[in-house]
Amino acid sequence: MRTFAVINQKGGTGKTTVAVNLAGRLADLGREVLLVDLDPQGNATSGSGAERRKLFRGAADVLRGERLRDCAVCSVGGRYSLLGAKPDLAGADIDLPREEEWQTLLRRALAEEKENKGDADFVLIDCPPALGALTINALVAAESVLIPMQCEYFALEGLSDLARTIRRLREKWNPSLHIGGIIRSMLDARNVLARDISEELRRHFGARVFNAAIRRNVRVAEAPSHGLPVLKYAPHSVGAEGYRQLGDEFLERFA
Amino acid sequence: MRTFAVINQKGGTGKTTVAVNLAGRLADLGREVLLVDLDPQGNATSGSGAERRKLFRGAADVLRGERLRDCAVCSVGGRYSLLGAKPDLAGADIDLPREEEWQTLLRRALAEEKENKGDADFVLIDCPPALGALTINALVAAESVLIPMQCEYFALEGLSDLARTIRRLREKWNPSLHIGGIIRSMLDARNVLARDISEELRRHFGARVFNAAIRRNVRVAEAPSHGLPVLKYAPHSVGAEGYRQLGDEFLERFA
Ligand SMILES: Nc1ncnc2c1ncn2[C@@H]1O[C@H](COP(=O)(O)OP(=O)(O)OP(=O)(O)O)[C@@H](O)[C@H]1O
Ligand SMILES: Nc1ncnc2c1ncn2[C@@H]1O[C@H](COP(=O)(O)OP(=O)(O)OP(=O)(O)O)[C@@H](O)[C@H]1O
Ligand SMILES: [Mg+2]
Ligand SMILES: [Mg+2]
Repeated sequence: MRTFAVINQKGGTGKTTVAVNLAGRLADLGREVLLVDLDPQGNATSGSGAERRKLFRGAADVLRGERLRDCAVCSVGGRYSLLGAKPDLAGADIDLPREEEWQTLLRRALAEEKENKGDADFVLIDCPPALGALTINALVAAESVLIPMQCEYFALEGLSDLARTIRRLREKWNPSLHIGGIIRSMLDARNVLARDISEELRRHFGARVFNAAIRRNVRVAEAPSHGLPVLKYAPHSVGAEGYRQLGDEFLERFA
Repeated sequence: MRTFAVINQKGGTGKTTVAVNLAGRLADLGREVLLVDLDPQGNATSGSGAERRKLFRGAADVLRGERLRDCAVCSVGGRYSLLGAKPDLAGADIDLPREEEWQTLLRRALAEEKENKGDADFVLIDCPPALGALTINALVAAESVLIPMQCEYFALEGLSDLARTIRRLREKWNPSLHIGGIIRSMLDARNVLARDISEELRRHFGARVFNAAIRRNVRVAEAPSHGLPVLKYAPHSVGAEGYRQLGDEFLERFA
């Protein structure tokens, strides 16, 4: 079981879209995947076709000590398992820090799941756009980090803060935590800004920048309103082709 | 002095870009404006041409009790005043809730400023993409809320959570808080999804949806790397024209 946190404190960089579509592609390739929605907005939950207010249990229950296997549901279409975000997750960033060893709550829940031999091949954790208590839980639980990026100035500016946070958590809580990959999630290849920033990313992160980039494509933005990954909603679109390539490259790097 | 919180817990909807460019336009029209950067990412600070690590004092100092007039700097080009975000703002979402009456820290700081007759015509508060302690401070301090929106599914889904939070804060902390306007900040008028969601917004929010919409325009995304509003960076661009119209409509509605 390999655990990845999909994170970027810059908002709107494509975290949820990458998490949902990568989970869908890996499932299509026969892997067992658990998608964890750790964002109170619950976008990965609705993007997978589940209704956050109708879930019986969710991520907040696991952080309160419930067993993960009692909370995860199967996503629509039986593609991957989903631990959804119910509205009760909203208070977690303020409440969690009052618990003893709150930083390791998610790691302990995933470790228990692993021992029960019910584990998945891959766990993907969709994080909120912040470096608060929920994101810290994901970084302590994960062995590797995927960073979706828009090729724009504010997103680039935020990377140094993110790299600093990952270093600090590696030293204090999780020695195996490292940057697994940078994913350009909505590339507009025509404009110069995107090309300049892509080059800047390669200078800083080298081979950790995925070759597969997802082009900006309206089909990708339409898919969530149908509760489907773009692979199922518009299989012949530029966006779906991008996510097929991304899934294949992910397995080359991590399988 | 009228105070506006620029807020949307959905990430990447254009909060910072609206706050910086609206401040720039109102200043061009002769108004005294204070831009408050309450996001630890510090994008409104760097987007105004200031260096967050070189600021003498910032928003975190004001939340610790320093006088606002001792902390605000003039933005580059002398257009508007900026209370910037230094990196020390990052711990606020976890630390603030330990203070007595932490929800009203910013409101008290702005009220003191108002008494000193040094007040601005408008205060715009750029918020982080979350409903944590910093955003709550902004909502308690503001009389009105501006909500930048992408015309996409996840952003629409988040509006009901946002409206509920505003209602709760109005009842408990701030009776004058209301939704002043919804701003379509990066409209791609060619696609059907954007048109459908624009109609949906009008159905729910009626006249509170600003007529002026900002078209998606790469010049807008390039401007922050030069520390300038798009009005100064590319005055003849579609983006600059959009922000001139937005500023004019803002004054029609609120001056
Ligand atoms: N390749 C793409 N082409 C077009 N639109 C896209 C693409 N990828 C994502 N989007 C859209 O961009 C918006 C932002 O993406 P998404 O919500 O996945 O980002 P996020 O990082 O999860 O945001 P948050 O910070 O709020 O969690 C969404 O409306 C999504 O549908
Ligand atoms: N009209 C536009 N055309 C093109 N790009 C835009 C436009 N408005 C904003 N952008 C770009 O979109 C990205 C998101 O905008 P911005 O950072 O202002 O959103 P935000 O809501 O403040 O994000 P966060 O949730 O991280 O605070 C930025 O890279 C910005 O430069
Ligand atoms: Mg998301
Ligand atoms: Mg912002």
